[in-house]
Amino acid sequence: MRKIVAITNQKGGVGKTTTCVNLAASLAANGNRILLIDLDPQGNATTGSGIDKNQLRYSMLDVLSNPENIRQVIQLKTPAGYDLLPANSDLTASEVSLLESDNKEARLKIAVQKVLQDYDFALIDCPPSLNMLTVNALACANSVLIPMQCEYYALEGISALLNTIKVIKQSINPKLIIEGILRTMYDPRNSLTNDVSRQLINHFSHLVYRTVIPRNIRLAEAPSHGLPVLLYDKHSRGSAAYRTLANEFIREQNG
Amino acid sequence: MRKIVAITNQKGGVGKTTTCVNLAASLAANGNRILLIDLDPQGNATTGSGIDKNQLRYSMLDVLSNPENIRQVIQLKTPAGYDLLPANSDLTASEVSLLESDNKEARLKIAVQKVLQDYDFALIDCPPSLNMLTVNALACANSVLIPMQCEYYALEGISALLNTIKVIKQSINPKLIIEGILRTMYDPRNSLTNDVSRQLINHFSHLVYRTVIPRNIRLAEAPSHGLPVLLYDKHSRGSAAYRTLANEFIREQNG
Ligand SMILES: Nc1ncnc2c1ncn2[C@@H]1O[C@H](COP(=O)(O)OP(=O)(O)OP(=O)(O)O)[C@@H](O)[C@H]1O
Ligand SMILES: Nc1ncnc2c1ncn2[C@@H]1O[C@H](COP(=O)(O)OP(=O)(O)OP(=O)(O)O)[C@@H](O)[C@H]1O
Ligand SMILES: [Mg+2]
Ligand SMILES: [Mg+2]
Repeated sequence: MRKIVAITNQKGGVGKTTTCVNLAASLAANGNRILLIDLDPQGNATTGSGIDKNQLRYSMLDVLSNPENIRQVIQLKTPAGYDLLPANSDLTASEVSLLESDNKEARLKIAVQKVLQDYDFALIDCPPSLNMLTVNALACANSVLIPMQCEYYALEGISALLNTIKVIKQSINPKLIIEGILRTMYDPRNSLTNDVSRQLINHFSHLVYRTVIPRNIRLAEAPSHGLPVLLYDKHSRGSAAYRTLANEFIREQNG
Repeated sequence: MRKIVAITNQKGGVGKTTTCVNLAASLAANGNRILLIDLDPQGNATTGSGIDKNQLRYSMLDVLSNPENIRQVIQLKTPAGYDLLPANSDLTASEVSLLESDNKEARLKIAVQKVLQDYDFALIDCPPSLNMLTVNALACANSVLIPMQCEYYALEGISALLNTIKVIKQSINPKLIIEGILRTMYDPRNSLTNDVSRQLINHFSHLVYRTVIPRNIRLAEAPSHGLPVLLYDKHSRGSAAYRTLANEFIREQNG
């Protein structure tokens, strides 16, 4: 395994799931062995990968309750072109039970260690909160990719997220780094987007990906077909943007 | 107090805070006495009402730790024209401590009872999850207003939310009803929006507000000025839509 990347931002609706599914598919299309880990009880990454979250025999909850189960739970070769650790609303129960178990922050890490050698990258889709599920993701990951809508509330939340990452780095995961900040749903015609984008680059400069994901309706349509945009409409601007991101992501690894 | 309304949807970024702030401001402009309760550790409703969440002497955490504190914490007459129970990231700590206290679901309800007679309506802005904070809101509220972006992942999440409401109704709050489902960020030019909107009306018919909130950049700009859109740009389509919603909301109360 080259790297485990947590895709996280406690601000809701900034494009975490859309980034996770489409970056995973683009990396897989380039020949990388990819595991997508759905850690959100909403199960959007599971549905977006073409798997019915209501028909799961096993899911992420089973992995957190007993890390030995991980191989039984992984859905191999989804329609999207990568392997998937699926989630559904059963996972909501784990937020309470995780708090009472031992090793509560490291359950995911212990599980993922067991399959490390099978993959090049693992991408973790996180829920929109700084709860025990997100802490598990940050304890397990090598780096954090932060999708960021260029709007005021999203910008306001980034300092709380960076604080949490710092706390995790000082306590349970000293090697955790920031992979990058990704501007999503970008609409260059509106001044708010440009203002916020400029502030991001001023504050975080080299951490901000050059690749920008435009607002593109094909990205919002693809999940209802259970496909990444690469397979739903490969000529769309959304698909091109995520392929460009995948290339920039790989270049950074070889940096 | 005529009614306490929880504004909730565990799907992130669907317009919960934007609806809470702008409906509160529109109801206040019509002469109603309004309390806005910010129950999200992101503190967006606090910032969107013109209050600096990092300068708070007291906040929602103090209310949940000791319901007696509520009058000390309320910010009277904010620039937005209503009273506010502010929140900030301290509230994240409460998710763990709430689980260990007695009456854990009813802490907010006990506190709000103390100020009921001072207001006509209270609106509660919820975080994007079905955690103990949201459970507190559903235990405290008389009804639930569900902002809903007309996109696939948001539609997918609505059954989990309705299930949670049903469970709360059967256990801790038998009188809880659905106030309505509000279509937000509505863009009639795109077929996905129209498809999802049609499905909403087919499934939920009379529960869906006639008022639709259009995608309007002035709604996204207003929070950076700490103002509801009614005070930031009262001639905008966003402002008109929330005033129309306030009128429809009041008509419903009068049955
Ligand atoms: N670049 C884009 N252009 C258009 N629509 C997009 C884009 N990215 C995401 N969307 C749509 O916006 C909505 C929010 O995106 P998404 O669900 O991926 O965000 P999220 O951060 O995972 O949300 P949550 O906080 O609920 O987990 C979805 O309906 C998605 O289809
Ligand atoms: N009708 C609209 N038109 C344009 N932008 C909007 C509209 N409603 C909300 N927004 C913007 O979309 C983003 C998401 O809205 P908002 O933060 O209110 O959603 P939320 O459901 O409260 O999110 P969270 O799940 O993080 O609490 C914000 O940047 C907001 O300014
Ligand atoms: Mg998501
Ligand atoms: Mg909000």
